[in-house]
Amino acid sequence: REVYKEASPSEFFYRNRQLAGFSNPSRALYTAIRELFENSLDACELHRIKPNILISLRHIESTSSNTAIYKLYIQDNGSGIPKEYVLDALGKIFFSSKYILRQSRGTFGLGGTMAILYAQATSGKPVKVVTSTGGKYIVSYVFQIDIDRNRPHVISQKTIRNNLKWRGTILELYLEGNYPHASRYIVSYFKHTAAITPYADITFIDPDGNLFYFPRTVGIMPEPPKETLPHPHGIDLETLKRMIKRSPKSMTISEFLMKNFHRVGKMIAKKFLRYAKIKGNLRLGEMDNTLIEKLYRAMKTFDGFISPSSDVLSPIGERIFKEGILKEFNPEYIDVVTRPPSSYEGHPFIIEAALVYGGSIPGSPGEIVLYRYANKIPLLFDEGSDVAAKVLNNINMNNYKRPMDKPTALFIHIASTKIPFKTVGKEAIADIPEIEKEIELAIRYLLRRFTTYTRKIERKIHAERR
Amino acid sequence: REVYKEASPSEFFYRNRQLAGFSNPSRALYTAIRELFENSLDACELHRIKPNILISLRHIESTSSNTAIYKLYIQDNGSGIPKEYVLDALGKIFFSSKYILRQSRGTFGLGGTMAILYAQATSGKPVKVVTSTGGKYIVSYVFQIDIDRNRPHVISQKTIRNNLKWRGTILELYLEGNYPHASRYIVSYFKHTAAITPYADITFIDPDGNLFYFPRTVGIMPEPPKETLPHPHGIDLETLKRMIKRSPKSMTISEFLMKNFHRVGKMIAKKFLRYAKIKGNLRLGEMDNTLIEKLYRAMKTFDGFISPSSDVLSPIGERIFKEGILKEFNPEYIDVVTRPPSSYEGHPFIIEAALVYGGSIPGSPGEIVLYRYANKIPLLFDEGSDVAAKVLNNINMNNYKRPMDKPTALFIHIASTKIPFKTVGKEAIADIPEIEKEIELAIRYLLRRFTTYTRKIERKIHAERR
Ligand SMILES: Nc1ncnc2c1ncn2[C@@H]1O[C@H](COP(=O)(O)OP(=O)(O)OP(=O)(O)O)[C@@H](O)[C@H]1O
Ligand SMILES: Nc1ncnc2c1ncn2[C@@H]1O[C@H](COP(=O)(O)OP(=O)(O)OP(=O)(O)O)[C@@H](O)[C@H]1O
Ligand SMILES: [Mg+2]
Ligand SMILES: [Mg+2]
Repeated sequence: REVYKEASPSEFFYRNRQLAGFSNPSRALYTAIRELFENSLDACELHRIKPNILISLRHIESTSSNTAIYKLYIQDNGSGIPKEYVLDALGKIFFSSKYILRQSRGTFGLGGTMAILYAQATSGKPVKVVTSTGGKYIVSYVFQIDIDRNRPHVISQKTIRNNLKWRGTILELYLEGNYPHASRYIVSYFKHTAAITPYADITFIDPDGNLFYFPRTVGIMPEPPKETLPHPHGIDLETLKRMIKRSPKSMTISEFLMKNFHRVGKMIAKKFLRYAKIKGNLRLGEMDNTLIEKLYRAMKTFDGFISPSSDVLSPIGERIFKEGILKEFNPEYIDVVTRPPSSYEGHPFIIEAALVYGGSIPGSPGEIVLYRYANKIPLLFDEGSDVAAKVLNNINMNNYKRPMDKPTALFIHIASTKIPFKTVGKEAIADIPEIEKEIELAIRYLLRRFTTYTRKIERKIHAERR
Repeated sequence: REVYKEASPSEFFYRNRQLAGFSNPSRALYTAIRELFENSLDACELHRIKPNILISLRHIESTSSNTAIYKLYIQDNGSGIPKEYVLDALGKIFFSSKYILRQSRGTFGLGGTMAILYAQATSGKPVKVVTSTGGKYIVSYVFQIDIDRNRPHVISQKTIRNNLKWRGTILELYLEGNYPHASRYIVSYFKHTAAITPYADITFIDPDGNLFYFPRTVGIMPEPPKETLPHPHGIDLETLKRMIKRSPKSMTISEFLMKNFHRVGKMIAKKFLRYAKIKGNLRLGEMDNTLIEKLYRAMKTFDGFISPSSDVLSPIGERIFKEGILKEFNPEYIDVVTRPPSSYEGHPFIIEAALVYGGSIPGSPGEIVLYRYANKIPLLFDEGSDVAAKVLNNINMNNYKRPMDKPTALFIHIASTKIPFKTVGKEAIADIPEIEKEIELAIRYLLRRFTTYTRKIERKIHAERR
């Protein structure tokens, strides 16, 4: 009497789009813009391209007292998408170039596709994508998503000679939104991006014709992140079995470990196999499940593995962090700290933090404002369930001194090969103990130094009064 | 140079299992138990069966200083799963009997499957399921999930004659967990379930052999929820197009509206079509996209539709709510309220709330403890991002009086055809304005009555002193 059905990934996220940040017309407009913008930034940064990104939002027609159809246009000078992958990349949920172990804004393989799906669902209009990887041709597709089957459905396509050797991606879509309600979040999102990405040239034109221009003020870019191998502490039994299954049967266990794991060289492999009581020259083809489980248990308890290297990460960098914040907020005081690299569950991560006072930091006098970032994405929502907010709440501010005439802002950034987001909508980070610890140390360090500064200022004022 | 890949739904949730509540061995153990238990409760309640559920967790072997492999066994007397659907229901992500418009605990089509996937990933052992719908046979499968392809892989199967006409489902799986850390959440989860489900007989045996027995103390069950049709305000343009596409071309638009929408009868359809300026006898086959969009825009702005009926919902019921709380917490004071039905985005919902003081409510003196429920599921995590916590935080408690010698508890339950969960892990509810309003009205009502009670008690104490 129960009716059993299967849902495609697009069907699932179409019906449950609030899970991906498309919960209402205001939030959906914000999420669509940020997902496409983050795709553009990745397409530039991962390929050492200084980003030039234009976003324009135009009012098309009102649909209710507070909603309207908008045309969203976004253009970047990024890597472009190869012709054979464009339609799947944007028209298929769970299709991505970020399913590798590398730091990037994208991670789930559905953000851009969700923006297109939401647009289609609310406007009935197909999306247009124009892209080129800088080669002989520019491809242009007008398509829709076949939601039942999670695949793109082409309506029209064009191939144009790329005479000017253009490289990049343009997207044009129509979606229902509520810009009056969403505008402050959208503008704040761009401002907070510019604060840590001063090497990007960002232009946003809103439906009222207002131009928000964040020019490039720094000529250097951080080194892009690198793809890395999994760490022994970052895998579980299932993954280990699959890695073994995919490797040649003739390969020895020692070779397998050195080839497939991060920072496992000859010495470490030898030490580990002695600990695990497994012969190094044993062939993978001779290993049964019991032996694989024995290997796995040993991997989890062996403490001789080198912790994951942070060389693969791409932090903001203290100079860029400072310059960006100075440009956007013009503060009286700024202090930046980079915590030593750490790791959780085999994933390397770095915490960078800044304490900023005065200037155009918004807030009430004496208030502490928290600005959160993860893999260079500003997180504007769900502060209540974020690890950084939890850490800040647990700090007794009476142990530190700060001026009470203006607000003080704390910027917290985490860079990692995997950000433990709590939701597909990427707004809050889970309270992993190692991450919590590093954020707390960073905040306390900045507060101590700010206390020293505040006391100096107060003594100076005191001295001047006498 | 980017490497493009597709992920199956099981691959995606395997790699991002923290999104579904499997973030660490303690939380994963909690989530696995609750997902399977909620499947059992649905299988009983949706079919008017008084639930008898046994859950046993046995320690198998330690894997680290704070983790171990446990054997999880769960048995229910529910509807059972038909032979042809068992493997897909439990071995395939996005396969469900709850993809219909009806109130139930299950909604996403992945909870039970995730528990099995996590178990397989951490123990290497397959899952065993034994089930019967009460017919001639009992089927038993031992299977694993092919994560790459999101489908079950049978290892062995048996069919047994059902001589005793047994009906129900048994699951047996091995998974890594951290029971010492998870135990208080697991026991609290069962206790809070029992508090609103006193017609269920629940037995939990923990790894130390402790028996937690929550006997049935109420013989009546609430009426099960009913499947319903979508409401005009609950659909978007894409859904409308698909509904039209699936209907016969010869059907008139008037018939289509009456057949496919909740509470749209002849009169309402006529009024609406006049408002939309569309002829009632127009055939679906004659409608082009422009006309469908015109119809859609009219549906969104027409204010003459009857709001969704709450008859399809199955609230806890004030008597059951009271009896359950009295049994579990033995309070000195209990007050229960049911708000009038409301709706959001076309989905009917009902808020039920209780204020409870004294007895065994845990907490510090004067503290206000919040217990949240959604479709009869206790929500123990992510309070910081839940709408009920937001409402409670915004209430100025100085406007109300309560005794300060013991804690006071507020129980909030929302029943709906769709709960706006923020995450796949079902721990927090989004702050939809209509829901926020009803929760606030319920809480304030209870606090006002509790203020009257508190004043009465204080006057009595005062009088006795003189
Ligand atoms: N502007 C762009 N330039 C180049 N490639 C792009 C662009 N936009 C999308 N892509 C490609 O399309 C893929 C899918 O994008 P989508 O946003 O759907 O998922 P994702 O970015 O991989 O992950 P996430 O869901 O976390 O955003 C990307 O991985 C990328 O390879
Ligand atoms: N104990 C059970 N008795 C009867 N049917 C069950 C049982 N457990 C699971 N099922 C069936 O298997 C299906 C899939 O279960 P699963 O937990 O994976 O998803 P769901 O319950 O539909 O949704 P959710 O992800 O929200 O839990 C259910 O919809 C139900 O039809
Ligand atoms: Mg993306
Ligand atoms: Mg379920």
